[in-house]
Amino acid sequence: IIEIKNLKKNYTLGKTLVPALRGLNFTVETGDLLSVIGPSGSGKTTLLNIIGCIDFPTEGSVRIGHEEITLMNDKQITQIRLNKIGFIFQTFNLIPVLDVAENIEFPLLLMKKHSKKEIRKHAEKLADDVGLKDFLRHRPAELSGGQRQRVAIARALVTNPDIVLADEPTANLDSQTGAQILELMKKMNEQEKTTFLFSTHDPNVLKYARKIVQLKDGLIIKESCN
Amino acid sequence: IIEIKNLKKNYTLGKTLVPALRGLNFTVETGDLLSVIGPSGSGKTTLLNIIGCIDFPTEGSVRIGHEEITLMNDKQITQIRLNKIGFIFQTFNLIPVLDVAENIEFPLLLMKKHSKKEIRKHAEKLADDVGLKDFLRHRPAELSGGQRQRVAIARALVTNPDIVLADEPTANLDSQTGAQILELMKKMNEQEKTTFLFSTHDPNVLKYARKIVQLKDGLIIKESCN
Ligand SMILES: Nc1ncnc2c1ncn2[C@@H]1O[C@H](COP(=O)(O)OP(=O)(O)OP(=O)(O)O)[C@@H](O)[C@H]1O
Ligand SMILES: Nc1ncnc2c1ncn2[C@@H]1O[C@H](COP(=O)(O)OP(=O)(O)OP(=O)(O)O)[C@@H](O)[C@H]1O
Ligand SMILES: [Mg+2]
Ligand SMILES: [Mg+2]
Repeated sequence: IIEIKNLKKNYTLGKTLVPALRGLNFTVETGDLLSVIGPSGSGKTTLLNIIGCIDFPTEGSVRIGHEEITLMNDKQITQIRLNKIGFIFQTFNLIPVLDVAENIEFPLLLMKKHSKKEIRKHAEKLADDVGLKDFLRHRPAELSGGQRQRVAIARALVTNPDIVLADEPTANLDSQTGAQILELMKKMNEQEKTTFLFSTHDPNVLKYARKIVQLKDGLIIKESCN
Repeated sequence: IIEIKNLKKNYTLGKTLVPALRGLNFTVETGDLLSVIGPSGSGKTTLLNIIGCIDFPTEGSVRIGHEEITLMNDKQITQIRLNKIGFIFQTFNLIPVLDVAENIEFPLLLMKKHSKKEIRKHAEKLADDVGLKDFLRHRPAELSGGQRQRVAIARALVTNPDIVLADEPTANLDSQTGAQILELMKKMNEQEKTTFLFSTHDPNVLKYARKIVQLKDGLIIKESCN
């Protein structure tokens, strides 16, 4: 479902070129649970942002569902991002003025496929799944770090996307709460065949991965099956 | 150096009362390496924010260096926060328009105790200690999550404070980079007798702790020596 060929990404900083990705090649099959690992600064977020159609490559090919996203226009990219992908940001990126329920249901309101009542019910179910049933009226600033992270997780899963990109999804969670989230994702993967691509430093997340891709300085140094 | 008695903190959310801390009692000796652990939402950040003089208690006593901070005025609190405490936020709180070197040296500029040249030299030394020697001109938005976290760590250590409060300091770091940071803190603790209070979910951080305080729903359920 995801095919990456010779993917390169350069950032420019004043006059300096920062090569964050230097030519990546790998494939993710439908229903895979793949984990990207590597030191801080090795390019994990950059890679996930490109697959998530949030950033664009400098060079190379990225196919999602056999469609080349580097050839798409803004409208097509927005459609893929909304309908096919769920993204859990390393920095959460919640909307500060909305409460927990409103943050989670937000992408469903954009898709306009269900009634408001059904949408709210579904969002509250996801809030309960991530342990935040008693925090629905809290705004992001009125939550702990790990609670904000869980709102971001629920928001990415609520649209039942084909692909979930999770950037360090358990970084702010204790191991028990983290396990609850990983079990939720595993269930989705078994029941809906959702494809998961994690970036992580957490050994507990790696236990759930079936494939592991190891990055170092913007290059893949190892691919293995778990 | 830190004495907590019957510490309570309530947040108000509309008409609801959220009791984040429900009466904590513990002591930290000078030169301790103490770790606070507990599930997401158990009150770790709330506790560190109060000891760090960033937030105030609803009830109870907090002594730092035998001085009762709940009886201090704003000016005294600001002095303690600047001169005695280094704080590493769970959300980093870097200044977006300043680059890495400028963010790290910022508290030293506020203290006005050294020349600008000395301050910049010291800030660049700390940047090198946390592995960011090649990123001095990057702004926070031009850094990875773990690189931003390391800038926040360097900024907290650069003033050589009596007490360092570190809220999940390794959450965005791979284990090798995390170990580099913990070794740096251990060295400071041995050489300067700096007191460290970590909040963490990371088992690697716990290895460095000599005391562990376990929180659950705003109460201490266990205190142990490591
Ligand atoms: N401003 C606020 N208003 C209302 N409730 C709040 C506010 N800030 C925090 N809380 C609540 O207080 C409780 C403790 O939060 P705190 O941030 O201290 O937890 P934590 O142990 O640091 O969690 P984590 O490991 O997820 O970072 C949480 O349940 C949170 O929802
Ligand atoms: N906008 C930018 N401008 C310049 N350099 C950037 C920019 N964004 C990222 N970088 C650099 O690209 C490299 C890769 O960053 P990336 O965020 O992908 O790393 P990462 O593997 O996610 O790290 P972490 O585990 O710390 O989150 C880093 O060295 C970073 O400094
Ligand atoms: Mg990252
Ligand atoms: Mg916290």
